[in-house]
Amino acid sequence: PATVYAVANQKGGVAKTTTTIALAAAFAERGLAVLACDLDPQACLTFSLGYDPDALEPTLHDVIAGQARLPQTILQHAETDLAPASIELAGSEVALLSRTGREYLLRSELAAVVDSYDVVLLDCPPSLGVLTVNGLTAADAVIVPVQCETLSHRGVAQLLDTIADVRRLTNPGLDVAGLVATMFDGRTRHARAVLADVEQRYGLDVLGAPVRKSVRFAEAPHEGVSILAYDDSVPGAAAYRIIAAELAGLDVEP
Amino acid sequence: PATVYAVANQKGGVAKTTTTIALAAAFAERGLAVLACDLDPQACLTFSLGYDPDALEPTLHDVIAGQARLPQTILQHAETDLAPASIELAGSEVALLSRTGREYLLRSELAAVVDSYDVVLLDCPPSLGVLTVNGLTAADAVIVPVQCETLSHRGVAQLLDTIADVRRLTNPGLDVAGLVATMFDGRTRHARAVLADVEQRYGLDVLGAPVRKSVRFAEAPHEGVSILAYDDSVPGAAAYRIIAAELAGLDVEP
Ligand SMILES: Nc1ncnc2c1ncn2[C@@H]1O[C@H](COP(=O)(O)OP(=O)(O)OP(=O)(O)O)[C@@H](O)[C@H]1O
Ligand SMILES: Nc1ncnc2c1ncn2[C@@H]1O[C@H](COP(=O)(O)OP(=O)(O)OP(=O)(O)O)[C@@H](O)[C@H]1O
Ligand SMILES: [Mg+2]
Ligand SMILES: [Mg+2]
Repeated sequence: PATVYAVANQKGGVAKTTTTIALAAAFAERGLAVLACDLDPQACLTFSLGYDPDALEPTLHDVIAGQARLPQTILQHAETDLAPASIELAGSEVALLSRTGREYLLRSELAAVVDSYDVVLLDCPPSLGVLTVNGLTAADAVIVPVQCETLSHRGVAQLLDTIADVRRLTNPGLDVAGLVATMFDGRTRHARAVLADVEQRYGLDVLGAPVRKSVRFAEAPHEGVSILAYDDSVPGAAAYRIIAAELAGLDVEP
Repeated sequence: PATVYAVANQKGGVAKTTTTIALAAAFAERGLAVLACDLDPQACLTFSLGYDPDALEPTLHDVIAGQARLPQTILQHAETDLAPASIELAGSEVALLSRTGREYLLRSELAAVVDSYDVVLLDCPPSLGVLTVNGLTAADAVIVPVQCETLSHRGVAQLLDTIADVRRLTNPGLDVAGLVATMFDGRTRHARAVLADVEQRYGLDVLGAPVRKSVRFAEAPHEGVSILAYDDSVPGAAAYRIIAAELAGLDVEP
């Protein structure tokens, strides 16, 4: 069955969605069958792959409402399969809170598809609420995108606490795959200092190589494609390929 | 009484907190009495001003729980008064959902302090949930930080929908003060194109001047001070002063 990765960090704007798309595309390039799941009511993953979330049906919202099953929502993007989100997911979050076994909903829905894929990536929203907990409960491992700035490492501590709770209560097998150093500004000492601090403080590895900043990343969603399809000459594209290869246990192609 | 501004944008990492701190400091420099309120369970505003949110008591969480009043939480930072948050606020968010009149809690708590200040700034979390709705219901006007990248304008549409709902249902007097163009990368056409697109599409003004990117913004939280105190030679510091002057109806000092 597929390896399921939750891409999580409750801090906003640290490139969770960008990382999900880039890794999905990188895995797919290596011939793996990939599903990316959008767990964010803001549906940025869905939008960034060229879809209008408000025009899609069914989405994860309908699955949570019991009106559809996850396979019915899946779309086939050129670079990855996608289980989309929509703004209605905000309502689902509230509805889920009062349901028994609410943490397991995504895990049980994914059971129907994990044998059809090699990798599943779960793009979590910027919070530690019920949707992220569903992602962590459904995952084999957590990928933590970290933007190397002062406010980053405080968030990592809170996330690791939540992961510890999930391990204890709903998903004993949950691992931390490692950190992805995102939007890395190699020109300043600040980013390197913060990265070294986070690695040492939490004993977590940085996967592959830091992903350098490039405005091309901000442009790619406009075209509905990953950075690999949009401009794979930027150093960050190669970094994501190295990260994917490391996760998949594959050789890094030259 | 004070003018109350909600600093809101549900997209993560667009410099809501940075804008709240910079504007608070800029207003205070002009002799205004300022209160900054942290509405985010991640308590980045609180942390960025040099406090350990986990060590503070009481905080907004205790106010929502009915165990303290807002004035009891207020701390006096060198640059601004602060009503702090803590991670327990995540629990408050859930508890609030089932309470009658939940949208008005912050507004009613602020009533006790609005005559003691000239400006109140409310730093909202990256969501359109009950804490942000409390901020919008308590505010006279909304300041919308916008990071000028592709994913930005989609979020603005959703935010304006929420503002329209709040106007209709809980706060008819709510205005939109305007946009703050944050983390502006003037070297690329992309940022300028996105900014022009957002301005035109929603008919909103950009306040003052765009705030240019500088790594110094990422370093300032480490020192627990605003950019004005940390390094006011960066262009973004002057931009925030111009924005504050415009909001306060004051002349822009040379
Ligand atoms: N390497 C990079 N260089 C430059 N910009 C980047 C890079 N990676 C991501 N970005 C941009 O940074 C912004 C935030 O990225 P993204 O939306 O992926 O973060 P996120 O953590 O998913 O945000 P949220 O918390 O809102 O879900 C986007 O505009 C994105 O295009
Ligand atoms: N003008 C700027 N130049 C460079 N970095 C900036 C600038 N403004 C803010 N930053 C940095 O960008 C990151 C995100 O900013 P900030 O935390 O203020 O955003 P936010 O919208 O409050 O995030 P959240 O959605 O998590 O609440 C921080 O590391 C901050 O220091
Ligand atoms: Mg995202
Ligand atoms: Mg913030």
